[in-house]
Amino acid sequence: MKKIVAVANQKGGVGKTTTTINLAASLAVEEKNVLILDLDPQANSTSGLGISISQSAPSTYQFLVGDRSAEESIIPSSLKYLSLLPGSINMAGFESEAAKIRGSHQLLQKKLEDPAFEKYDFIFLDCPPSLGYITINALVSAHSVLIPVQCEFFALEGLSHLLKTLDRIRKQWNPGLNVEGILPTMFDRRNRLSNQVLADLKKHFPEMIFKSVIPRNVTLGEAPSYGKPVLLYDALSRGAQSYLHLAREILAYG
Amino acid sequence: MKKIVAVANQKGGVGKTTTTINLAASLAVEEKNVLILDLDPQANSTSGLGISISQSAPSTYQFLVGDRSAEESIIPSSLKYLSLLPGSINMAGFESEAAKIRGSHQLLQKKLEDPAFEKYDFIFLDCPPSLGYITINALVSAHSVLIPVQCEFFALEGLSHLLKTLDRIRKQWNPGLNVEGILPTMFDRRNRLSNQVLADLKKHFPEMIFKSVIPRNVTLGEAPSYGKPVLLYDALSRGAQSYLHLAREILAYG
Ligand SMILES: Nc1ncnc2c1ncn2[C@@H]1O[C@H](COP(=O)(O)OP(=O)(O)OP(=O)(O)O)[C@@H](O)[C@H]1O
Ligand SMILES: Nc1ncnc2c1ncn2[C@@H]1O[C@H](COP(=O)(O)OP(=O)(O)OP(=O)(O)O)[C@@H](O)[C@H]1O
Ligand SMILES: [Mg+2]
Ligand SMILES: [Mg+2]
Repeated sequence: MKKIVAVANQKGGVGKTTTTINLAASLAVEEKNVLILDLDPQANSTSGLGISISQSAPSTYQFLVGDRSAEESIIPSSLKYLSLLPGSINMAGFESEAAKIRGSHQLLQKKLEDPAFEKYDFIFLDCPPSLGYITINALVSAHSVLIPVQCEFFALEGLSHLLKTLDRIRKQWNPGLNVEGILPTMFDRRNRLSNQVLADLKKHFPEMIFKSVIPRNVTLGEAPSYGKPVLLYDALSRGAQSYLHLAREILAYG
Repeated sequence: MKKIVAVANQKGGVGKTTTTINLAASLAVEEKNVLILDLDPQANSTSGLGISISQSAPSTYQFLVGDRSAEESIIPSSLKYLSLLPGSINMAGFESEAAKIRGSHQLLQKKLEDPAFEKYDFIFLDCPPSLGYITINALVSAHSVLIPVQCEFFALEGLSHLLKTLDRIRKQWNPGLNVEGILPTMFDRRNRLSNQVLADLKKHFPEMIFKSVIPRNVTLGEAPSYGKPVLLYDALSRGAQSYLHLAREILAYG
């Protein structure tokens, strides 16, 4: 039974793509069949896996609004159990086009009903840094949402607005939408503010926060420049270990 | 003669807000009359200056689409020569509403023609992490655009797309739009990737890159949690010094 997880936060640069790539890779090495849908026009999940596609190649945009099927759009990655539906810059057009299409909030939800997706254990939706039509489509389609939160001042601010948006999505389109968890990212244990933000997250969202905390670790920034998940770049690093722990935590809770 | 500078990059978390607040503050202590327009629905420039406004208070959204004037919307900050037109979450509605308004690309440009803005030497437009209607309005209204680029792999990727977007804006709405400069941010001299990205920026964009480089510095993350520009939080820090240098560089080139 496939589990669709949206990775979302309208605050920019909090680790949505880094979490999508590395959590998906960590689950793939546990032999879960995992698919990443790169919904961000920046297509960082695609380039972070070392994949570059031509403008005319099948991508999430054509899959969503065009006539490309899942079968012809999904491509393999460097890991046996990890596949990708690549993103492209074309997706930037979706935001303004969707405003004029009827039922535009449920486009992705309908497309994900295709039987071709049933073979996956997890489908991760990497979202852009906004709460526009792309992210709304992801939240409408998802069983749960994973919220990376950088351990910095500005990152805490937007969290309550995101949780309110989830309430709206539940009421209007997706009553079963859960929070997979709040994931503290770029945590620096030597930094007072970092510790304060983590303490605040534990205090205000005790039942939502993951036990796993992702440290600020240089390998997480370097790995995408080699087109690899951190697991294939430096498996012993704290960055790689922290995502393996997160994958184990998610599998344990089921 | 007022100079309108958009601070933009669709990549999230690269230091747009941090640059807006601290460059504006550095110019204000040089006794330039500076205004910040917080165009981001996250309203981080507003909270980063320690300002919180009620839902009904005048904000950029009402100024842009409602009937609030500049005079009644602009508020003082903790620095004599720095003022703010505060942001609010209402701005999130602008993206979908603008798609239906005629001439929606030039709404801000028209509003900035108000004589109330003539008294400012610099007006900074803090943009959200996308190239939607909000950022397009900023680019159409601006004399120049300042592009913060984090010294990380993903941040380089989106730069060529942003520069292409600027070309489109020049052709369609704003022929005089210049690049104020590309500003390397969060530079860590001990980090190989950071040095490589900086070297790449210098090689590919030699005539656009600033001499000033903003280092990764903990005070830049801490200052907004005290509602202060870094200059008022820790003036001797490398973070504060780097933005003072940037202000001097911009004033020298004129
Ligand atoms: N734990 C970490 N330690 C060090 N660097 C990290 C970590 N997580 C992410 N990074 C780096 O920080 C930057 C931002 O991360 P990422 O791009 O994954 O965030 P995002 O939320 O997907 O951004 P956007 O909002 O633009 O989509 C990237 O350059 C990434 O390599
Ligand atoms: N030079 C720096 N050194 C250390 N931390 C920094 C630096 N510049 C910014 N930061 C921190 O990094 C985070 C991202 O910066 P900021 O919010 O200014 O980026 P942004 O581009 O405005 O993000 P968004 O895309 O969400 O608008 C913030 O928590 C900020 O405090
Ligand atoms: Mg991303
Ligand atoms: Mg910002």
